[in-house]
Amino acid sequence: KKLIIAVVQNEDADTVVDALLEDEFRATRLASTGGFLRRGNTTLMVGAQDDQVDRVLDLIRSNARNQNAPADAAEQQPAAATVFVLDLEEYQRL
Amino acid sequence: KKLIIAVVQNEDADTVVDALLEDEFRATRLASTGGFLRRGNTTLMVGAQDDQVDRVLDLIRSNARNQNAPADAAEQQPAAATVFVLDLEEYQRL
Amino acid sequence: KKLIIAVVQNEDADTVVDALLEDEFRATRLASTGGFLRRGNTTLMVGAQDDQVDRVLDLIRSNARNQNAPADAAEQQPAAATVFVLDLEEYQRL
Ligand SMILES: Nc1ncnc2c1ncn2[C@@H]1O[C@@H]2COP(=O)(O)O[C@H]3[C@@H](O)[C@H](n4cnc5c(N)ncnc54)O[C@@H]3COP(=O)(O)O[C@H]2[C@H]1O
Ligand SMILES: Nc1ncnc2c1ncn2[C@@H]1O[C@@H]2COP(=O)(O)O[C@H]3[C@@H](O)[C@H](n4cnc5c(N)ncnc54)O[C@@H]3COP(=O)(O)O[C@H]2[C@H]1O
Ligand SMILES: Nc1ncnc2c1ncn2[C@@H]1O[C@@H]2COP(=O)(O)O[C@H]3[C@@H](O)[C@H](n4cnc5c(N)ncnc54)O[C@@H]3COP(=O)(O)O[C@H]2[C@H]1O
Repeated sequence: KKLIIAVVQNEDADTVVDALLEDEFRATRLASTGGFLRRGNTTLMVGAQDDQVDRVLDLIRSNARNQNAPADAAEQQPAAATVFVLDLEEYQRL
Repeated sequence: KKLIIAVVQNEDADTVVDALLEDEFRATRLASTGGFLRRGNTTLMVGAQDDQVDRVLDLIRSNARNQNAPADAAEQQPAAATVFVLDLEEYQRL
Repeated sequence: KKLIIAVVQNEDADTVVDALLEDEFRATRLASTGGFLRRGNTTLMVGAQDDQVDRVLDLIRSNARNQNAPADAAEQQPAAATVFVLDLEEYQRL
């Protein structure tokens, strides 16, 4: 069991969440703010089975656009999403 | 040391947090939104010692009601809480 | 790769984030609430390489003041920050 934490642009959050739900995944959204641009973005939490992680990442990758960053956001174009995958010791519905 | 992340209904958040504090646990609350019902809920973070995890889960289970989900929320009744337990490499008060 | 989750006071959040960015770290901020004092605080997420964790903790420690807690906040002075370090299985820019 894994917890996927993905930071996506606000404009992409609905599309990404809808794509995850369509594929029978569950998701929780948290409003967040980027440290550098100080603009609102969305942090998603998705608890999934080990063998589903790649599928979740594919769904995020294909449903989050590559934003056109303001020119001052350094040489690296912003990613469509920044994703952290963590191992879960437990995942329970109480 | 473990980090417990629990998604609970807003109506239950105060009761759950009070029960945790009474038992000398610490907690942080984050406003969140359910992916499916798109309604506000609460994400709790509780850092605890390894041998306290079961106690935290018991406190959550007995203080979060089982909500009556709207009929369209699929065959599965919503859980009182969705809980993720993660291993911590470090837990420090700086 | 590690995910550092730090709960800091709102008054310190900008200073801490600026110090992290100056050192080429990336950060995401989430508005949160303390369980005990029920006052707003800030939860920071910082994904970093294994060998950078100590540097991130130093930056947080030296940029978050020790708040003067209200006298009723128990015998323990609040920490400048409460920090959780988690191991990441993956950290990707999609
Ligand atoms: N110290 C720095 N120096 C130069 N350029 C910098 C920088 N920090 C960020 N940027 C650039 O600005 C974009 C927006 O960053 P922001 O912090 O607002 O918003 C970030 C932040 O909220 C989150 N994020 C990215 N990496 C992270 C990490 N390692 N830890 C925590 N959050 C991260 O994802 C959002 C998008 O990140 P992305 O990398 O696509 O896009 C980044 C990156 O291209
Ligand atoms: N694996 C996971 N990863 C991340 N967050 C998770 C999660 N499992 C649950 N959650 C969080 O917990 C809330 C309650 O989930 P529960 O499973 O009790 O109750 C759910 C479930 O009974 C049903 N549901 C959710 N997603 C569904 C889906 N894709 N298909 C059918 N029913 C779904 O609707 C209720 C409300 O869901 P909602 O998304 O609004 O709100 C969810 C979501 O915020
Ligand atoms: N193990 C943990 N898991 C999750 N989040 C954690 C945590 N430890 C600390 N935090 C977060 O960090 C904030 C500051 O905690 P600190 O320990 O410095 O400062 C604390 C502490 O000195 C005291 N306190 C908290 N809980 C207590 C309790 N159950 N009994 C007595 N004193 C408590 O009140 C201050 C403010 O607490 P508050 O809850 O408003 O806000 C907390 C909470 O949001």
